Amino acid sequence: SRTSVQDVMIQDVVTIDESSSIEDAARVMMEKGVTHLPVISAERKLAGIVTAWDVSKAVAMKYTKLEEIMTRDVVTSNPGDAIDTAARKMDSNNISALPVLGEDGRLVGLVTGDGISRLISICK
Amino acid sequence: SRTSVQDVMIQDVVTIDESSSIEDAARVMMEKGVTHLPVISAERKLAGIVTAWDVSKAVAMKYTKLEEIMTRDVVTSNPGDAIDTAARKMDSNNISALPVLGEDGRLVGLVTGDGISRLISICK
Ligand SMILES: C[S@@+](CC[C@H](N)C(=O)[O-])C[C@H]1O[C@@H](n2cnc3c(N)ncnc32)[C@H](O)[C@@H]1O
Ligand SMILES: C[S@@+](CC[C@H](N)C(=O)[O-])C[C@H]1O[C@@H](n2cnc3c(N)ncnc32)[C@H](O)[C@@H]1O
Repeated sequence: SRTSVQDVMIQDVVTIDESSSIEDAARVMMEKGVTHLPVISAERKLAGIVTAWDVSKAVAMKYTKLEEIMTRDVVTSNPGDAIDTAARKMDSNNISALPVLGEDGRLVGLVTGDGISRLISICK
Repeated sequence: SRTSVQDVMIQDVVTIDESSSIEDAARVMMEKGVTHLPVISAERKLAGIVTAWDVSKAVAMKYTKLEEIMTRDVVTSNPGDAIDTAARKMDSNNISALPVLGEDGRLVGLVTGDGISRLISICK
């Protein structure tokens, strides 16, 4: 039986609120040791994503607001997707992680290129 | 025949000099679209590595010098290593990329978790 996104995704996803500052995002990434933070709106919906690369862009371009660096058009995955579907989606979009949305559109996990990469030791 | 690091590594690696500022590193990451920059010493040797996560740490902690955020103890790979060796090394060190050093210790590539992840579509 094939491996699905649900089998490899991180379930305790660290997120930030849309009202956060860039510095808040940087602090959460550092404290939690993550590079990707789904951004949650006041209505508890997925509003976007911000990554350590976006924070670097803020440093380079001297941006000061989270909305200037977050990506609103989020590429996501479903728990039942095969992992090669997720891997291909990341590759074609040149991104390293996909928030995973359940049937009601709720955030249920995060699947990463690193998480998929660690499965290679099993198949090769 | 098994897949080696040489088969999947990025060969035109973007690097920065040890004398660079944090802002230089952020600008190079943004312009080249990368998250990992091997740091090269004045003697053209691998002195360390700096990533977008390190730049975020600088934002969170208000560090101002590259040497305050770069990692000097670099985990590296060899071109002839099997990719599952590289994947395991990244997983056990909780990192996403390994500079690849040739026989003379020279930087010849960069192997990433994302690069290995894209192979999954081939084996599953
Ligand atoms: C196109 S990538 C290029 C740099 C590098 N490959 C990386 O992984 O960060 C950088 C951008 O992708 C965006 N991004 C990351 N994950 C995403 C996702 N799941 N959906 C949409 N955009 C995403 C980030 O917000 C960032 O602005
Ligand atoms: C331990 S990881 C944790 C965060 C996240 N997993 C990531 O990939 O960035 C963050 C640290 O790893 C360091 N790092 C990245 N690649 C490395 C490598 N090949 N060797 C040693 N340290 C590395 C970075 O400099 C950064 O300080």
